[in-house]
Amino acid sequence: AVETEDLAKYYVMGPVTVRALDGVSVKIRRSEYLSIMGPSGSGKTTFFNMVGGLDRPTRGKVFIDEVDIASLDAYELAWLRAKKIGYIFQTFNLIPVLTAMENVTLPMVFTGVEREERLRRAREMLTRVGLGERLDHKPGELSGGQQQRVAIARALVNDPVIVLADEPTGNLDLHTGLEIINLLKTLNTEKKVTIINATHDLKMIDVSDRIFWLRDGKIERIETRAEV
Amino acid sequence: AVETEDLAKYYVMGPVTVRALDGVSVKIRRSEYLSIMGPSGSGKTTFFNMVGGLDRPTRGKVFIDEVDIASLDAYELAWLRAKKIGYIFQTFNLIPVLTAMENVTLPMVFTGVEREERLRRAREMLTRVGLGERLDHKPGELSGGQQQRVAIARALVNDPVIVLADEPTGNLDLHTGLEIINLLKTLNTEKKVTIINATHDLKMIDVSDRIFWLRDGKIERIETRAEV
Ligand SMILES: Nc1ncnc2c1ncn2[C@@H]1O[C@H](COP(=O)(O)OP(=O)(O)OP(=O)(O)O)[C@@H](O)[C@H]1O
Ligand SMILES: Nc1ncnc2c1ncn2[C@@H]1O[C@H](COP(=O)(O)OP(=O)(O)OP(=O)(O)O)[C@@H](O)[C@H]1O
Ligand SMILES: [Mg+2]
Ligand SMILES: [Mg+2]
Repeated sequence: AVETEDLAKYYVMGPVTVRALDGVSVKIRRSEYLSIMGPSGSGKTTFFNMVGGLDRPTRGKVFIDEVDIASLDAYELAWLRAKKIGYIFQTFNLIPVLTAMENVTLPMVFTGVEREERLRRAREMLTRVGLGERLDHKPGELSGGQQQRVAIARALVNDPVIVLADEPTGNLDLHTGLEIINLLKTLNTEKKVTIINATHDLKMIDVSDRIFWLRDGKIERIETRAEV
Repeated sequence: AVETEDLAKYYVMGPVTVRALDGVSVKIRRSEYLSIMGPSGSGKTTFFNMVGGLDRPTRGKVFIDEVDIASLDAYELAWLRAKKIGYIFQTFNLIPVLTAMENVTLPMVFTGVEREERLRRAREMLTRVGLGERLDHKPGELSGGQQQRVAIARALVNDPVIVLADEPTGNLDLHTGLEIINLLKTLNTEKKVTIINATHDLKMIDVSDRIFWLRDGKIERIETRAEV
């Protein structure tokens, strides 16, 4: 589903070069449930930004379903992202002037879903993440974990085949966190969605097929669930 | 150190009233290490906003060192907050156009600390949270957990007597999270700082003197470390 070849991202800051990613070559299979773990600052979000096509690498390639995303023009890339990838941002990135419902329906406007269907799907997804009574709240009228769940709902409504979840449970209590992990695992087993998590949450380990451990922009080791 | 009397915060949204806090009366002792836990949306951040004087309650009182903060004018409240309280926000609230160093020195400008001393303290605190090599990065050039640690450093540089930490480890890996918990615990035991955490992180339990469990805006139960 997703493959990277010597993926690197460097930030030059005067005399210093920060190696956010420093040569990552991995293959993530279709319908895999993968977790990427590692210290704060080790490159997880940067890896996501490269794989999600949100930013260009300094070196190396990203393939999504065999397509080298660097070969796509801006429109093709935007279409690929909207149709295939659901991105749950570590910092939520909700639109402050829109309600939860409006934030969640927005991606479906872009992919041409009918209005009735948009409202139905948004309401259903927000209810599934426990926000059925917060539909008309704007982000500033929601708790941290509620904002996180709006971001999760938004990533899932276009039926993506790949979900990039960056710290999806970071602001959630144990119980709500388990509900979200269950939701992702169900999408994975029932709908064959490829789930790629960047996470510090050790609860993710039990449901992951494999775990990539990142350190200083490199893959330190890869474990299978059996080994952990 | 901190006392609340029938503290309540209601948000009226058309026909619906959201009871974010619904009558909380608690006494938090000087030099206590307290954790407030509870489901996402149960009122932890709202409790902090009331106690930290960032917003006014719908009903009830907040006392900081015996002073009813509703009796303070805007200037007195701002001064109290700057001198006595260090606030670590769940959503960081860093200033995007300022570097880590500039974000951390800002509170000290307000309390009249000399420039040399400001730079010394900021550098020291950022190093203590592991960001010694990120001093000149702006928030957008930092990872999620690094931004969180800048917010932590900023809250501690004015030597507060009370720290309100809202999910301080939410974006941190196990190792870095333990370092932050150790830092807070050290401030507590060595400098007698009152630490009040809102958190989902079960690692906080071991170092807490007491734990308040919130549900639907009310205190459900209070436990001591011995009982947990
Ligand atoms: N401005 C607002 N208008 C309406 N409702 C609000 C507003 N701010 C907060 N709320 C509601 O108040 C409740 C408590 O919010 P709060 O942010 O205190 O929860 P929390 O315990 O910090 O949750 P989390 O663990 O997710 O951070 C939530 O249900 C939220 O939707
Ligand atoms: N725009 C930038 N300019 C300079 N350095 C950057 C920039 N963006 C990220 N970095 C650095 O790249 C490294 C990797 O960042 P990244 O956000 O990928 O880490 P992460 O693994 O997601 O961390 P966390 O667990 O804290 O979210 C960090 O050390 C960070 O300081
Ligand atoms: Mg990150
Ligand atoms: Mg909160």
